[in-house]
Amino acid sequence: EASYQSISPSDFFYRNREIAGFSNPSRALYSAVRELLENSLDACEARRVPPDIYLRIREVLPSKGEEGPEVYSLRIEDNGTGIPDEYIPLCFGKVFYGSKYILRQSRGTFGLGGTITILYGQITTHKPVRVASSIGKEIHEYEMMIDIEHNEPIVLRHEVHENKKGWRGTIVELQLEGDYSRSMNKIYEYLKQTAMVCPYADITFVDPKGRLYRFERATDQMPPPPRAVKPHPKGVDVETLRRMVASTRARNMKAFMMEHFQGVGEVTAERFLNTASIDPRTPPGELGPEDIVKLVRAANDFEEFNRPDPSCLSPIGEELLGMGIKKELNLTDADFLMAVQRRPSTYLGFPFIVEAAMAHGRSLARQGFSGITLYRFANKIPLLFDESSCVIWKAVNRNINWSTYLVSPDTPLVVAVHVCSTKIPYKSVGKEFLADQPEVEREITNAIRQLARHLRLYISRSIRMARERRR
Amino acid sequence: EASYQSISPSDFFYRNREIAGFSNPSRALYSAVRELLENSLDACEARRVPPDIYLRIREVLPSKGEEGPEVYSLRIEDNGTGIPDEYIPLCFGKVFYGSKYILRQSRGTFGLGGTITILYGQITTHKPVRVASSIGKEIHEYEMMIDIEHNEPIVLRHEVHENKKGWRGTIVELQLEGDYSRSMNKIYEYLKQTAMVCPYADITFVDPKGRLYRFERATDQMPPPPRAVKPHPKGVDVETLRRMVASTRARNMKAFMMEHFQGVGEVTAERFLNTASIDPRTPPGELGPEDIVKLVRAANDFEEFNRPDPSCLSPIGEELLGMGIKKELNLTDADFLMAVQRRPSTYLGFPFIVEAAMAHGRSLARQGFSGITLYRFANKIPLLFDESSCVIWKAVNRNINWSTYLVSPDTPLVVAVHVCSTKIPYKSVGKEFLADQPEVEREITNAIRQLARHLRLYISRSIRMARERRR
Ligand SMILES: Nc1ncnc2c1ncn2[C@@H]1O[C@H](COP(=O)(O)OP(=O)(O)OP(=O)(O)O)[C@@H](O)[C@H]1O
Ligand SMILES: Nc1ncnc2c1ncn2[C@@H]1O[C@H](COP(=O)(O)OP(=O)(O)OP(=O)(O)O)[C@@H](O)[C@H]1O
Ligand SMILES: [Mg+2]
Ligand SMILES: [Mg+2]
Repeated sequence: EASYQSISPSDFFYRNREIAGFSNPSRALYSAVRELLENSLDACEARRVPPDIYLRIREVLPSKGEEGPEVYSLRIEDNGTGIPDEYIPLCFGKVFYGSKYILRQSRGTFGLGGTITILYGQITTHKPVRVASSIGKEIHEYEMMIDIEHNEPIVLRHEVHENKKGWRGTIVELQLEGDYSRSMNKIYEYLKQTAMVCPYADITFVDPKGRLYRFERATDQMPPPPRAVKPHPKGVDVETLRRMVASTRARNMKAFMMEHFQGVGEVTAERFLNTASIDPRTPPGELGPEDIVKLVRAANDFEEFNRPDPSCLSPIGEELLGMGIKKELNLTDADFLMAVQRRPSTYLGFPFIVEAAMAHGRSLARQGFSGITLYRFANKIPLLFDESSCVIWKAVNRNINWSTYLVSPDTPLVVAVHVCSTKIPYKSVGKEFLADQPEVEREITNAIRQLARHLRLYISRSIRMARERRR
Repeated sequence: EASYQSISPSDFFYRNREIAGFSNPSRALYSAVRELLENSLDACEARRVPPDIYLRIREVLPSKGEEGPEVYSLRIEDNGTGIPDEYIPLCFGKVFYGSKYILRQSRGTFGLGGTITILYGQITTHKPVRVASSIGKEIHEYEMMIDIEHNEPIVLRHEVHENKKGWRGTIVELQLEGDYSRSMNKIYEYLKQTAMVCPYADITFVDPKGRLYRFERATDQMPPPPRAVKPHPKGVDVETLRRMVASTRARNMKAFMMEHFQGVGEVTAERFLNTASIDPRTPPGELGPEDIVKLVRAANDFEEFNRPDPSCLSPIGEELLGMGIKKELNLTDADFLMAVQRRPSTYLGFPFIVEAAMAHGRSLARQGFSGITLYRFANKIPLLFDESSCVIWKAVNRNINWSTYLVSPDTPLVVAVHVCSTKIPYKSVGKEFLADQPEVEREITNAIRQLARHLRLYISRSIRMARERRR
């Protein structure tokens, strides 16, 4: 006899938390750090201030011998936007809740990373999370847990403090089971690669052994922020269009097209509607289901829309990317270092930009680099796992004939690839690798070839100079 | 100014449907077929009858030239348990709803596959889905859509029909955008591999070109069905234990342990509670949060629990697996064919069984097989994508020194690996590849070595016989 039931989103990710990156204590500690750090960086960039981030992991319960679980206290503090007090419990206590469901590039996208982190801490320690935040006025401090069965926060304590120094930002402190010795390399690598693509961020990390790691900012200069944009007609489907039609105040379909989509002017709206055999004067409320389908099909075929507006994106920029890599890889001016930013492109109606950088030379050789070391980034998030499943790795390893660029299997070469988009083609909610979108793959491949041509000049010149020295 | 909102589970998978396998029309058509077929097979096995499944894909809208979308009507009919009428709309119209949230092996596990299939059809065609089902009494027919913003079904029509023939089963019919020419190979492969591990299933498939594919059953014999079991103490965490304590009627902790967990007798319960420093006579309601944490920690360390009960599993069986492979690969008795079922094992408190089979010989060579062809299965589901990300592929390609078994790079060799568990370590909700769980990897590796040793005998004998023939 089958018994039917529904479960809440938090219950789903509780039962399947490995899908979100919380598969075992060492991986969970890494995922907790990355989810919280990504939230803090998003908040600082939203506030347009260079991020100052303090991260501390402290042992709470020393492992008794080999078997006992290691419990850590994890604390992160940022100078970001803060969260308005009425939303604080929901932001951390509800899965599928957040401020990043809009059409603008940010690290966060799913509305679950922070909550799953809190959830994991709760189910391994039964301890509440403490969140303090201020948007500039008072400081609100919450002690809370998650009602996992109902996907709702449980507020245990809420205090309001005066904010004499006018602090603005967020502090999150939780306890969770982890395995620092197993995750420390990945955590350090994550912080270092974050510094590589955010050279304007200042990150301080104190680990359980009391060691202090400081990633100082190399500059105060930040990339221009992304702006929220309206959707592009190309990416629209029946559900999106149906919702727009249901909620629009536009009096006719021509005004509707111009109002709800980006880059649709009067002429384009008229031409498009005529292609779709819809009278531009039709009130939106009179569209039937078949009309909606007709419009979606016509939008996907229509070739005269403007290209998607890339102002919703915020790439790193060639200068900042080069600066970050030079600093984190200890390069000198004698090394080869070049960064390139491709022009905006699109896939499935979503704009994206590929940036890539390459570094090669004696500084790398001296640090033990040998062969290609690939750094992958998506919306400025370092991707550290599942490399061989990622389209970036596929492009680097299968689409490039490296020997034609004078690169041999032990040439010390760093390749960094950054994809930014309002919709990163993640293959799973764990944000570790990207799916094989053809347009994205093509842009990555072309970016690498562009850099590799310059690398070839450098290598052939080094070979030539080495020969001359030998004579 | 950040704007905070929550979205429903269906809205989440609408926006991120590529994570569930609905990334593009050809992949979506494949995913629709597999999700519906897996539901039908689960239902037939739950009813303990050999599955009779009719699958038909018909073109509805021929693509106009190269660009137009191709719309298909997809219909599947099974002789499974059927669905009680009051649950039909929820089963297909609500994400995170179903009958498979219990501790018993089945293909379905997340409560979303069927619903996302309906959702994808709806957002690409605006057409409702038709579901007819009977648990043996009347036949209930629904025409419905999904309210994606609220994760609720919208029933457009509900008719009750007399069931003169006493039919029992389910019919699902929907329209969706697809690309059959691009997905036909994968769809065919999926059906063929399903037949390999379910030789008791009879599957008829009519494709858009009107071609009929029939996978006849090789036997009526089915593996023993899995039984739902209580959780094992080893896998328990704070949240699970907290829920049990909150809802238990047991009068004391000793009765609680015996009542709620599998394989815990009186002596074990007493010993365990003493190890956890909890008085066995304590009423469960008196446990505080620290006691719950203490119990979870103690349960993970305690070594005297019985091994997890594998009666919640339903492996294929060596005989059926061999039968299915022989039939689908057209093997003869002269070929090498061997199947092995490992003893039950566990990871993280969940029981699992690895089964593997190997085939080699002239029949494979004649069909063009060359090198290792790997077939991967999880809970009898064929896994066709992301091979190199899967722990099964890792075991086959990195943990086995094939040359020592006389296997060379062009030896025609089929390796089939099946993992069954109440918790398959899927890395994503798309169910295509398994995470590197060490215990699972070890069992797969050992199963393959076990078969490879026998393969070596066969190959060395063939070599010897070939030499003798040459003299
Ligand atoms: N440090 C922070 N500063 C400001 N706002 C924050 C901070 N951390 C979380 N938030 C808010 O909480 C919301 C939920 O965070 P959460 O990490 O769960 O999801 P997300 O970041 O939106 O998406 P993702 O799951 O992809 O990370 C965010 O959208 C943001 O509005
Ligand atoms: N053909 C069918 N016969 C009987 N019951 C069915 C059938 N199809 C779906 N169901 C019921 O509908 C529920 C929901 O199906 P759905 O595919 O959405 O989720 P699931 O199979 O439980 O999990 P998963 O997402 O892993 O497939 C199932 O649990 C099952 O009870
Ligand atoms: Mg986040
Ligand atoms: Mg299913």
